[in-house]
Amino acid sequence: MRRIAIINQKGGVGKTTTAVNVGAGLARRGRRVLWIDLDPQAHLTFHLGIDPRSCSANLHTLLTRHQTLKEVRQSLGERTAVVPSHIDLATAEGELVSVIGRETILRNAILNETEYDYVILDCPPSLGILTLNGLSAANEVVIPMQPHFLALQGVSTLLDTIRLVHDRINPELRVTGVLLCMHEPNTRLACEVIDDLRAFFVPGRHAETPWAQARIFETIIRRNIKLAECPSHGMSIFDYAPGSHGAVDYQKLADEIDETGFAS
Amino acid sequence: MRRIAIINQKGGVGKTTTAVNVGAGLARRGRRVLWIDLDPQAHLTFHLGIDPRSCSANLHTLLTRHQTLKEVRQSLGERTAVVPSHIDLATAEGELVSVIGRETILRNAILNETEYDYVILDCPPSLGILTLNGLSAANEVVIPMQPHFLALQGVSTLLDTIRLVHDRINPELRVTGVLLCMHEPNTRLACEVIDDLRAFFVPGRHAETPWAQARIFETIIRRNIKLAECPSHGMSIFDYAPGSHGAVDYQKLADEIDETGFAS
Ligand SMILES: Nc1ncnc2c1ncn2[C@@H]1O[C@H](COP(=O)(O)OP(=O)(O)OP(=O)(O)O)[C@@H](O)[C@H]1O
Ligand SMILES: Nc1ncnc2c1ncn2[C@@H]1O[C@H](COP(=O)(O)OP(=O)(O)OP(=O)(O)O)[C@@H](O)[C@H]1O
Ligand SMILES: [Mg+2]
Ligand SMILES: [Mg+2]
Repeated sequence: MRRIAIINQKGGVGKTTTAVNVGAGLARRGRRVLWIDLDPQAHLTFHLGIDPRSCSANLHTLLTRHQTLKEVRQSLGERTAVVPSHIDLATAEGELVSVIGRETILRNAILNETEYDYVILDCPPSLGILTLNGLSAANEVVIPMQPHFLALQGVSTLLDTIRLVHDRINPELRVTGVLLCMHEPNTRLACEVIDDLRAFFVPGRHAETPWAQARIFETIIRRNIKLAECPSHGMSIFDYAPGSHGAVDYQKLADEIDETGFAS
Repeated sequence: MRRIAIINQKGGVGKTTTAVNVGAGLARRGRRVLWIDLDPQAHLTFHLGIDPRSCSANLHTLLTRHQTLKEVRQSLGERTAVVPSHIDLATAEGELVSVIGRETILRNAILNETEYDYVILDCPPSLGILTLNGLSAANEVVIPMQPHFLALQGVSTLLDTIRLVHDRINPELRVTGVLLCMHEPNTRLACEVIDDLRAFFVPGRHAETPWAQARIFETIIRRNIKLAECPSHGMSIFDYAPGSHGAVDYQKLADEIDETGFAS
């Protein structure tokens, strides 16, 4: 089972949009997909057409009342399900501050899961306890990034956190790759930032780190207003605008992830 | 002294870009401006041309070691200064969890400040202890938003938090307005979202709330790649690309804020 954490502490880079549409693209290939919404803002939950306020069983009750995965997940279709978020998660940092093993509660809840081919964990824009639960529960990391200057600044902090989780909690954790999102082709800024990223993520260059095999995905997600429109309809891009660039790009990415296997 | 918190828990909506360029626009009108970078990612600090790793006196030392404002701020020019952020702030949530009056440490540090006309507080994409320090220290709130569907979802949670800070800690706190950022004119999505926002923020409609007088700013900030390029040069848009739409829009906004006074 591939458990992919979609993570970047920088806000608004396309984590949720990627989580929803890669998951939907994988389901279209026949894969069974479970989404887990780790962000108290619950945007993945909304995007999948669920009102988080109506979910009395959710990620918060799993983390703080030890409900099981079966008790909190909601089926969305024959191959897909979601563990919804809830605004109560906003206080998780404080609620869990002195709980033993607080970073591995989610991991323990999903480790024996066999019903899914993919678990996709959408993380909030921070490196706090919710993201740590995501990293501890995952075996792969995908880092969406907007090719802007400030995006480069955050990468080393993010990789430090990944290394700590790998060393202390989760030795299977590896960075599969960096995904360029919201790309505006032909802008000089994007080209410069992408060059810097390529120079950094040369596979094998950082031997012995969890990102030794990380690459920049071949698929680049272009900026496309249709991707911003579909959340209000509670649909993936494939149902909302199947012919759009957004649909073409995210299906290509789902194919790339499914076909190239684990961080190879 | 007008103390403006730039806040939205949604990531990547233009908080930092707004903080830097509105501050610079106000300085160009002769105002004295102090920036405070409340985000551990320190993007405002980078954007102003400072490397946060080189600042041993910073917002973290102010909050946890009770350094004074004079000890931590760095002068940038004859009218401007900044309290830089530092990565150590990422653990502030845990470090301050049992400190008495933990939300008002910053407020106490700046309340007797008389050297500035404006204090601009750039908040991280969350509603945790750092943002709470920002809200407790401010007397005005500006909410940047991208006119996308998910942006509307977060507004009521944000306003709840503002109301709690207003009622329990800071009765002078008021929402001056909502600023539309990264606007792509002529897209249907933006028009629909803006209509929904206008229907909500009718001045006087929510009597007795801190947003009773809030409005949508007349100035709308258009999407403009120059705004994404200037952080890497450590400059405001006025130094980097004075003729660009980004410069025109942010000066217009600085003028609007300076001329229309406090939430009127
Ligand atoms: N390729 C794209 N083209 C146009 N708009 C996009 C694209 N990807 C995402 N968006 C829109 O940009 C906004 C931010 O995207 P998204 O919410 O996926 O980012 P995020 O990293 O999950 O944000 P957060 O840090 O708040 O969790 C959303 O309104 C989304 O609909
Ligand atoms: N009007 C604009 N046009 C084009 N790019 C923009 C615009 N405003 C901001 N950007 C770019 O978009 C990205 C996000 O903006 P910014 O960092 O200001 O948002 P933020 O709300 O402070 O994010 P965070 O939630 O991470 O603090 C940055 O790379 C920035 O340079
Ligand atoms: Mg998200
Ligand atoms: Mg910011």
